[in-house]
Amino acid sequence: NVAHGLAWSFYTGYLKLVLPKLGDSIEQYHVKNVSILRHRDSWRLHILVPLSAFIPDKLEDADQRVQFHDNLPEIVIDRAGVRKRVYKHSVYAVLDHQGQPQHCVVEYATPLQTLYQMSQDSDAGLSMEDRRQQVLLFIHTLQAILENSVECRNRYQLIVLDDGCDQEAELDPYFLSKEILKKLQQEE
Amino acid sequence: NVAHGLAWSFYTGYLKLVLPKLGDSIEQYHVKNVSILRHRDSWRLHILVPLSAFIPDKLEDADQRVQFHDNLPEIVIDRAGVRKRVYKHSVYAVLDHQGQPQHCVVEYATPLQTLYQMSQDSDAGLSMEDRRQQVLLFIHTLQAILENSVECRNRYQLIVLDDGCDQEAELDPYFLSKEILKKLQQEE
Ligand SMILES: Nc1nc(=O)c2ncn([C@@H]3O[C@@H]4COP(=O)(O)O[C@H]5[C@@H](O)[C@H](n6cnc7c(N)ncnc76)O[C@@H]5COP(=O)(O)O[C@@H]3[C@@H]4O)c2[nH]1
Repeated sequence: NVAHGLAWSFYTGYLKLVLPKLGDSIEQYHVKNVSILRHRDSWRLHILVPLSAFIPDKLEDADQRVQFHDNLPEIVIDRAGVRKRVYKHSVYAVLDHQGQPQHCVVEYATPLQTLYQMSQDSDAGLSMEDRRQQVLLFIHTLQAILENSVECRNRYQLIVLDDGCDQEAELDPYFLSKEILKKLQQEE
Repeated sequence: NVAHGLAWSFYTGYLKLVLPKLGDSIEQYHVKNVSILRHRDSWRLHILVPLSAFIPDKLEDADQRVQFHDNLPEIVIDRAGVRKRVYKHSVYAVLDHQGQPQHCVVEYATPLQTLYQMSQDSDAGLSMEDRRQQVLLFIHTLQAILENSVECRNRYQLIVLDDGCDQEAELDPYFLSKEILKKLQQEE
């Protein structure tokens, strides 16, 4: 089951390593920058999980009300022979309908890009229907792992995006910003 | 099948992106540094694939004749909302029994660390026997993908390490350097 492995890979190869350091990274960022992430309950990595598995590389391409602000200080770790491998997270300003920004640390769940690309490559043997199932399995598996993880407790927020089966053409152009703002409000 | 997804993820999320840029990265490195990677046939990413899936984070811990030399210039790509995500490869000096160094770009296949960690975590449902099967499936799947990949042609070299079932305690302390040197000789 492809998604089972991708969820474990996302946890052991990334979230388990970086989430414990996220608080320090934000505090370090606030030393030289205005305390832009004001609510400590929002000092989490917001992980976007689109059911379509369709993931743009720039959040602005999904919704122009989500605007890159800055990167947090890098986390550097020796990994599997790569010396000083770099891990970083991006801070975004998310605007409401009045143009008021709220800032947060957010990114897409990168492993879903693998599912999307596999469904496009006939050699991979993953149909569109399979892909949908695998996204649900990914979410299910990841939630179970994270709930049992001491390292990750309170440091993440999964934002599942019900963005239709495939193309986002039918969606509200401000769907992403509204979904993120909803979640930020719940945190405060 | 966990390994099937990990192989596709390693390809679509890493090798397909970085291997096309490897030649330029090495040329750029040679501008300011002695042309340390002299044989163009060795301008490949040497990917270490241990059958045990046991992967140290520093190659020196596996074999003191494999010594970090320098990192190649970074490759920077916007990925899934992370602005300027950094990818890099490390150059190592690999010594023979006379202490003569040959340099190459080498690292372990990171997804195998996920398999190893899954086999250690009872929640993941992967036994030691399963793990062995999954490593073989990973190699098989990855080889098939890479052979059909235009982007990766001639830019990689898989080095399968038959390092026993689990602990490397029984091995020659210079097993890794010898295996890498054998492969480098074949390339020249
Ligand atoms: N050697 C090496 N150097 C790299 O820079 C690198 N980047 C990815 N990979 C491996 O390629 C495959 C695809 O990567 P993807 O980004 O889709 O998933 C990644 C991604 O979702 C997340 N992740 C890892 N590193 C980062 C990072 N720096 N920023 C954001 N997410 C990351 O966690 C997953 C597992 O990572 P790894 O377990 O390190 O192995 C990956 C994976 O097997 C790398 N391998």
